[in-house]
Amino acid sequence: EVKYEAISPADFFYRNRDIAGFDNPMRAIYTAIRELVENSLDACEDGGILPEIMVIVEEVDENTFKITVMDNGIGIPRDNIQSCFGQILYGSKYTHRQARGRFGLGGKMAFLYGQITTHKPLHVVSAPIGDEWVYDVTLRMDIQNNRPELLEWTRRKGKKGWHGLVVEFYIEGDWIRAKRYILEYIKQTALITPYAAITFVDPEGVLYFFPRSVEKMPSPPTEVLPHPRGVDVEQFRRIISETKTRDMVSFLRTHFHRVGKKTAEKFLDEVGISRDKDPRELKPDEIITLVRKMKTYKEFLPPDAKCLSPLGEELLEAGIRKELNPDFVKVVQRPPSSYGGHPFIVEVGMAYGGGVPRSEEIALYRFANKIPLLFDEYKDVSAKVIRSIKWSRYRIKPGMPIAVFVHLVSTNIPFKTAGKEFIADRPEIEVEIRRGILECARALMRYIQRKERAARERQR
Amino acid sequence: EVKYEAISPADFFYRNRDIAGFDNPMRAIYTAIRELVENSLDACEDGGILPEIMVIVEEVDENTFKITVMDNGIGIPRDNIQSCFGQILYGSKYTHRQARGRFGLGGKMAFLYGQITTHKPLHVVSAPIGDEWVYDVTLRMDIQNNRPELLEWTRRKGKKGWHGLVVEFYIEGDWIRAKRYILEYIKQTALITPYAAITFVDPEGVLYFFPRSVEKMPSPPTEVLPHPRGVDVEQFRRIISETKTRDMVSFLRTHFHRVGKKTAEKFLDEVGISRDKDPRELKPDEIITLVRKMKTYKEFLPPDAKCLSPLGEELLEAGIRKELNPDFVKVVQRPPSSYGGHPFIVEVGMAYGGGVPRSEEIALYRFANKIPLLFDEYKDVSAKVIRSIKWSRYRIKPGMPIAVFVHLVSTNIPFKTAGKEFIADRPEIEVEIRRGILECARALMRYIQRKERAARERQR
Ligand SMILES: Nc1ncnc2c1ncn2[C@@H]1O[C@H](COP(=O)(O)OP(=O)(O)OP(=O)(O)O)[C@@H](O)[C@H]1O
Ligand SMILES: Nc1ncnc2c1ncn2[C@@H]1O[C@H](COP(=O)(O)OP(=O)(O)OP(=O)(O)O)[C@@H](O)[C@H]1O
Ligand SMILES: [Mg+2]
Ligand SMILES: [Mg+2]
Repeated sequence: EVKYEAISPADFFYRNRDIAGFDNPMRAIYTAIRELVENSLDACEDGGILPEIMVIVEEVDENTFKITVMDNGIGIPRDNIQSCFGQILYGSKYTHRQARGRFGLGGKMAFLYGQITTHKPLHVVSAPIGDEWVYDVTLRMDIQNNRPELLEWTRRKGKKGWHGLVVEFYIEGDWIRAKRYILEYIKQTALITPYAAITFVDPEGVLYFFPRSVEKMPSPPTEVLPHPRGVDVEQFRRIISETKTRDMVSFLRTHFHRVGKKTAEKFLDEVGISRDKDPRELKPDEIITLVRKMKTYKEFLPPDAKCLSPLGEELLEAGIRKELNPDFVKVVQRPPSSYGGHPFIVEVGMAYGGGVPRSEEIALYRFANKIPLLFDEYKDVSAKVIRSIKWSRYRIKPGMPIAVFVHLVSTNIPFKTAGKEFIADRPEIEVEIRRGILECARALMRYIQRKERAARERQR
Repeated sequence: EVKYEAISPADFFYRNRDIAGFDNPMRAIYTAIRELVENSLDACEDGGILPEIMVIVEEVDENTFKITVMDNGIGIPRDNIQSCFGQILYGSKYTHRQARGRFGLGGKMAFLYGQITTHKPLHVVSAPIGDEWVYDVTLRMDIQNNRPELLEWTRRKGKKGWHGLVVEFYIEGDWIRAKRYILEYIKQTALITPYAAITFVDPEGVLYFFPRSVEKMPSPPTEVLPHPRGVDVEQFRRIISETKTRDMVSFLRTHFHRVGKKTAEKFLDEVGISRDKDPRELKPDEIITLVRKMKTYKEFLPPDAKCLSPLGEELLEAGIRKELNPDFVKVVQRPPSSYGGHPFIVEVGMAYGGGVPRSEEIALYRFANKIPLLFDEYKDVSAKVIRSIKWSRYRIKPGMPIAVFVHLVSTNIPFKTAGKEFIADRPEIEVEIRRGILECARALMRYIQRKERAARERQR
């Protein structure tokens, strides 16, 4: 009379779609577009391709829209297309590498929401790079079993050199409320991804074109081994179960980031584990001892942030100038740091005067792995830092025309929600954001002082 | 070279445990205890049993604790024990019925976090009601495959009449920071569940006893059919695939809440669907038309909140008096309402003076389905309502000793996070919370005015 049952992850996120950012018709349409644009940008960067992305939103019925997103990325190989769109918790972003995607959820949630509001299937055309064929797939999601339900599948010869992906689906949403957020999202995406060309056509037929402002792709992020400091027991056991090494020194050198022979030997001696021990023979309390000591051992080299792909001071400044046309801009790229074994870099920009609007509060623009974050600002670590700063100490008062830009890149962004709305406050990240903002605040203060002095000079 | 893979839901919540409330060592130990106490309370209420719950936290190592939770609930049947604790997205709360649990996640996340920090297994003793045997199970979670890994399984004859559950596991956490929140959580649980007896033993060996203050169980919540207003295409299709009815009138009457013969016929005529049509023969656009019309059709009866189990004005007032010893208490149970087809009831209490501490902001106590919510107050719908009220209109000024209690019960609480920290702002819920608070504010205003008048009388 008490019924015990299991549900699929698709069923879980269907019933609890608030958790994935689909809590009302306005956020649903915003989140759907956001997830698809991020998939396209990731797909282009994965192939080192200058992104060309087109987003078309057409009204087909009252509150019902057809959304089309096209890109020139690497596409999806023939055998992965259905799972990429029909199976929740499936994707290519489960790696230790900087990317916008990470959950294996976003694109599929967009279609799931579309399917449950319009009953229409998803149409995908995939031209995987290096494949002469183009695949045309129509599918639904079988939510209870978390698997794709194929409706149509054809292939044709591809046009010479075309590669990329087209997705088309229908969704019920509040376009009128969502419109300004979607446009703001695309504008900010153009700022933080100046090498991308984005075209957007809205339901009224208006075309917005955001051309690229640089012609060069940044160096791509690379995959890294886990850093010893961030490892927990589960990760450790998985590495043991897959390792080909047969002694502890090779084990540490092979599987952990920047652990060399000397460091491994010194560490093992200090922990009291034999250098020649076969890792598969470690007992549970030895594993626990290793993991705990790895968290606190001082001699490990810090994570190398060469694997990351930040925007860079030059491009961030150019983007801010283009966006706001301010009188003064200061940008700072903080030195690389890490939290829990994950490398990260914080980039901060501050703009003053010119086209920056005056307001009671400092305008805050937040980005994480080149994703603009538009909602839930109050709880974000950047907003907390701004609230905690004594701005008067830098002669910065309420009502001044100031905007702050914070961009965090990492192999692992600590999002607090599956809808990627805001970032948790990890102390190491908070420290770097604070230092970046204060560095900009000091530069702004000197600029204001110089201007005031120059004004006084002219008055004499 | 691009690697496509699927991960299990256990793996997803392991990698993204911030999303489930396990983002730092303090919140982890708090959330773990919270989830287990709520499981025990649900298990007692499921059997109409006056809850007796004991929570023991012992320090076994620096920052490592053994947690034991015991209850006298209905226990878990022999064949469901392992899945209840070793398989994420498995449970008995996937029904249209008011309960603290809903995700099939909470208890398991507590053990998962314990396992990855301490490598120790979970020990469960289950005495399912009506079973002469008691089952003793030790298991680990196989996170990658989302299934239990059984280590030991024995059974013995149960002591006469004992039923319930004992869970023991180890966890690394920041007890010192978590302590006050855990004690506050248990105190507030005692307030909102006055029929429960809770004992808590902390690592210092101090025993806190919260005896029950009423001897009578409230009438239990009951399961309801989905209300037509809340149904989406996916739910509709599932009902069709399982229905035994063969005409649309029976289909509507059998599967939807409070739809009678007359209402069903009238609705079908209005939508233009034949009364005799076999529901399994509905075409996709007929389904879409039905679902859309069901959302807006005015003649459906509103959801019946008899299925809900609120605390009641009398018990809420008694709990507030016991907790704060105020001079004035006003409690209000709002009439039942619904959002998206889910019935809900809002109960509000306001306390003033006496033991209520003075503070700049009104102290807010939040509860949902008898769960105290201690974190993320700012974003909660109740906090938003309080911020939006013109308190001066009710002669209520900052610094007065005022506390507000808001309790929401529903078959479906719209939590914004898997950690159940705060409630989304659905307009219908917001309206009822506002009305409840204003009703209390008016009563408080009259009380204050009477006191001031009496004070002036005495002065003459
Ligand atoms: N436009 C695209 N081009 C190429 N591959 C794509 C595209 N869109 C999706 N994919 C593939 O489908 C996978 C699943 O996408 P989905 O958005 O569901 O999850 P994700 O991007 O991995 O993670 P997240 O949930 O964080 O977005 C991606 O990992 C990627 O491999
Ligand atoms: N103390 C207990 N007594 C009886 N049954 C229990 C107890 N604890 C857990 N269970 C059973 O195990 C199931 C899974 O518990 P779990 O906490 O993982 O999920 P849930 O309570 O269903 O949902 P939520 O994630 O919202 O807590 C419950 O649904 C219940 O059937
Ligand atoms: Mg994605
Ligand atoms: Mg639970």
